[in-house]
Parts: sequence; C-alpha cells; structure tokens
Amino acid sequence: MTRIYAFANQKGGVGKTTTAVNLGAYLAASGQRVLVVDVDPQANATSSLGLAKNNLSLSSYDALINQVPCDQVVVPTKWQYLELLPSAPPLAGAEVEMVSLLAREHLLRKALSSISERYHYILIDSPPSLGLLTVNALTAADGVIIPVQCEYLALEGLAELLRTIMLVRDNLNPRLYVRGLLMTMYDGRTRLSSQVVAEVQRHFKDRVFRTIIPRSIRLSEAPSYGEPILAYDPDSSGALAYQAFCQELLKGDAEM
Amino acid sequence: MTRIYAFANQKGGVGKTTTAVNLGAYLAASGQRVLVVDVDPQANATSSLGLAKNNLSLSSYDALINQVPCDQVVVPTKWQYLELLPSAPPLAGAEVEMVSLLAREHLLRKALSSISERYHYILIDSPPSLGLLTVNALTAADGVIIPVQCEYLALEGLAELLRTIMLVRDNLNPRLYVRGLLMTMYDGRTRLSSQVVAEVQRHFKDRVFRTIIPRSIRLSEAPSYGEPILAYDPDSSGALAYQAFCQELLKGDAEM
Ligand SMILES: Nc1ncnc2c1ncn2[C@@H]1O[C@H](COP(=O)(O)OP(=O)(O)OP(=O)(O)O)[C@@H](O)[C@H]1O
Ligand SMILES: Nc1ncnc2c1ncn2[C@@H]1O[C@H](COP(=O)(O)OP(=O)(O)OP(=O)(O)O)[C@@H](O)[C@H]1O
Ligand SMILES: [Mg+2]
Ligand SMILES: [Mg+2]
Repeated sequence: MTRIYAFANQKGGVGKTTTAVNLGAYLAASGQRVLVVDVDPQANATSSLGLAKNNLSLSSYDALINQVPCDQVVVPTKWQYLELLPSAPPLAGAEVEMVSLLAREHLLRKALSSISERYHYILIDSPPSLGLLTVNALTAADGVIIPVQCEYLALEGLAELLRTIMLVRDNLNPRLYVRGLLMTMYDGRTRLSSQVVAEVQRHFKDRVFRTIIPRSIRLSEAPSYGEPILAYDPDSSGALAYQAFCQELLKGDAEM
Repeated sequence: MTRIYAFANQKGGVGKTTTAVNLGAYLAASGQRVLVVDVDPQANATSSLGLAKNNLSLSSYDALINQVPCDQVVVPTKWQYLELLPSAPPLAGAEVEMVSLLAREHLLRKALSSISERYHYILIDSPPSLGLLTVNALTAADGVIIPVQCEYLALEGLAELLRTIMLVRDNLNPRLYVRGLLMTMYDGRTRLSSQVVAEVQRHFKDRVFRTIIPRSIRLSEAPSYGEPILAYDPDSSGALAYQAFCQELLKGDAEM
C-alpha cells in the first residue's frame, strides 16, 4: 500500500523541503521504498539530494505538461530505496500553462498513478503558494503534512491553508486529510518558540506531531553538500529529530 | 520625487516582509512620507503594522481587481508618515482572476499612479513566487530590493529571480533596475553565513548593500505585537541594522 504525503504551507521558509528530503532519507534507511516528488520551481529538494537542476533533460514539468511517463523522468539518488522526480527551471511557467488544460488539478495524480505501486511512500514537496502546483500536490496526496515554523508570522497563514485543504477535499480529492502539523526550527533559547508551540497544540491538539524539530545549523549546511542530514551529520540534533519524526510517522501509519 | 521599491524573492522566508516593514518605519521616522503596499495574500506586512486582515473592508485586492481608487483603500498606521495599502484574504484568488484581464501586469502600476506623488517612498511587499502579483509589483516599481537569507538554499534561486527581473524590464517596465541585494539573518556563530555573504559579494559586487542584517529574535517577536522593531525594541541588533540600512539607502538615493 502506497502512502502519498504532500508537504504544504504557503508561508515561505518553514521547512517544507527540509522535511520532505530528510523524512524521505530516514524512511529509505529503514527499508521503505521512497519517491520524493519536487514540484517547486525552485528545485530545492532536487539540489538537496545532490542533483543539478540545470543538467536534467526531463523533470516534473514534462510529467505534468507533456505527459511524459513518470518512469522516464524518475532518477535514482546516491541512497538506496530513495528516488526522485526532479524539478527544473521550466516548471516556473507551468502554473500559467496549466490554467487552460483539461482537469488541470489532476495532472500530477494521473502522472503518479502509473508508478505509485513501486513505492511505500511518495513525498511531494510543494512551493510556498496555494496555486495550481500546490493544488496538484494536494489532489495527488492521501494526506498533508504541514511544517509550521516556531515563529509568529507562521501562525497567521494556517487558517487559509486549512481552508484550501478543505476545498481540495470537497471538490477534487475526497480522501485528503491532515496527517499532522510538524513544528520546525524550534529555538529553545527564546520564549517565542514555546509560545507558538503551545498555541498550535491548543488549536490542533493531537494532530500536532509529538516530535519537534529544533533549529540546527547542520540542517541548513547539508543541502550545500547535496546530502540529507542522515549522510551529512547523523549525530546532530536536527538528524536525531528527523529520525524520531520518521519513527513517529511509521508507528502512526502502522496503526491506521 | 517618489521612489517605488519592490521587495522580491521567490525563495520563501528570506525577510521580504520584515525588510519592507522595518525600512518603512525608519524612513518614516526620518521624515519621509512612506506607503507600504502589501500584495502578498498572507498579509504579513499588514499584521506586522498592527492591522487585522480579517477586519478590513477594502484591500489591495479591490485596488487591483475592482479598480477601487487607492486613496479609498489606504489606511493610516500608528506611526506618523507611515501608511499602508493592506492585503486581505480575497487576494489569494487574484492571480487566477488576473490571467484574463487586459494589461494584467500593469494593474498595480495604474492603481498607484493616482496617489504616488503624496509619498517619498512606496515599498511593495510581494509573495514568495514569480507569479502575476510579483510581476505587478516589479512592473509598478522603479527598483527592486532583493533580501537574501544567509543560507545555502537561498542562493539557488537568485539566477531565476534576476532572469525574471530582466524579462519584466525588457517587456513591461524599462526603468526597472536592481537597487540592491540585502543580506539577512546573518548568524555570526556559523561558517555558512560568511560563506554565503562572500559568494553573493563575489557575484554581485557593489550591488550588495554594505549593511548586513543579523539574525535577531527581537525581529521575529515584533510582528506578534503588530509593531516595527523601531517601536518594539529600538536598541536590539536587528533594529540598529535596519536603521543603518535606512541611512545607507537614503544616502545612496540622494547621490543618484
Ligand atoms: N530545523 C532547522 N534548523 C535550521 N535551519 C533549517 C531548519 N529547517 C530548515 N532550515 C533552513 O531554513 C531554510 C528554509 O527551509 P526550507 O527551504 O526547507 O523551507 P521551505 O518551506 O521549503 O521554503 P520555501 O517556502 O522557499 O519552499 C533553508 O535554508 C533550510 O536549510
Ligand atoms: N533578521 C532576522 N532575525 C530573526 N528572524 C527574522 C529576521 N528577519 C525575519 N525574521 C523572521 O523570519 C521569518 C521570515 O521572515 P519574513 O516573513 O519577513 O520573510 P518573507 O520573505 O517575507 O517570507 P514569505 O516568503 O513567507 O513572504 C519571520 O518569522 C520573521 O519574523
Ligand atoms: Mg521548499
Ligand atoms: Mg513575506
């Protein structure tokens, strides 16, 4: 049974890419076959896994707009069981091109349907907006994982995001649900972080993952080496937190 | 003479809103009449200046889509010489609605033209994307200020952003130029920050502002009180850096 999770939050810089990439790496390390799907034109998930977006002949753009079968676009990474549907610069124009296509919100779901049984997990990294690329990610997904940065401004957009998720569930994808909210970049030295965590836990109760990802400079260094934290610095606080998150997710999925 | 600056970078969470709001506050404190324009559906600039996005009857959505004259939409803030063209949730649907409108890229420029002489500075905060709202901001602006977070992933998107700026200059707004790149969230404890600064200075030379904004928790606390840093904690490292940035910008503008 394949589980497809979208990582979505229109607030920028909250840890969508970092979570998709590192969760993917830990899931693969525990024997799960994983596909990371990058539908962000910035292609940060692609470069975080060591691939150069400008050297790719095919990308998620081709799977979405030119109906190229996914198995021709997917590339391996250096890590066993971890594959990638890469992004590339042409994706920047995709949203405007998609507006007039038939069933434009279903393009990604259809593209992934031909390969999804090969994987235990498909993790979709989306851009910081609620446009057609993110709507495609939400329509293709079973569940949404929402990274929430432990900052005040990150709280402001949650209502908007949940409204969009409900709209997609009611009109495009009835199985979509919120798999959980993951608190990220927690800075124990500040009162602000614990206030934001308390606020989110008050509102969303048990839909907030117990694991909290701390702010850890090693996490932001890893992408410059094209490696997940598991490979770059497995003993860092960021690595241990994503490992714990992976265990929490696997345990919760097993109980469903 | 009115100077219109857009704050743009499709990478999320790099300090676009924080820079537009705090530069605006220091410019106003030095006697310049300032309008902050919020064309991000997240409305973070609006809430950072103490206004509640859900209580507003008119917003930038109305100025763009319903041609409501700007002087009916602009609201005062608590600070003298600092006014706001607020954002509100309807703006989230604007990009799709704009696709089929005539001269869709010029909507903001036209809206602002009726009020611009009243201000010395107009600062436009844009969303983390290169869609129609950001293109409108770039078409309305004289110059672009690019906040660049001192992180590896923030480097990746600069080439794409500069390509888009050139496209807008060549097709929509011939006066558009890069006013400068502002390094933000510099963390002196890490090697990564100084490496990123060195890399950006190597590529962009004197287009990089000399002022570097440090990572300062007080900057991320201020929005929860609806205040710029000038009002919240004027002696903090973040406040002093934005004050210095304001001086550097004024001095540079005076010499042009
Ligand atoms: N826990 C963490 N500690 C420190 N730095 C982090 C952490 N998580 C992410 N980062 C860094 O913060 C920045 C933002 O994270 P990331 O790019 O994953 O967010 P995002 O939500 O995907 O951004 P965007 O909205 O642009 O897609 C990156 O430079 C990343 O390396
Ligand atoms: N120099 C700084 N030091 C510490 N925190 C900062 C600094 N600048 C901004 N922040 C905080 O970092 C987060 C991201 O900043 P901000 O929201 O201004 O970025 P943005 O580019 O406008 O984001 P978006 O892409 O979502 O519009 C916010 O929570 C903000 O309060
Ligand atoms: Mg990302
Ligand atoms: Mg912003």
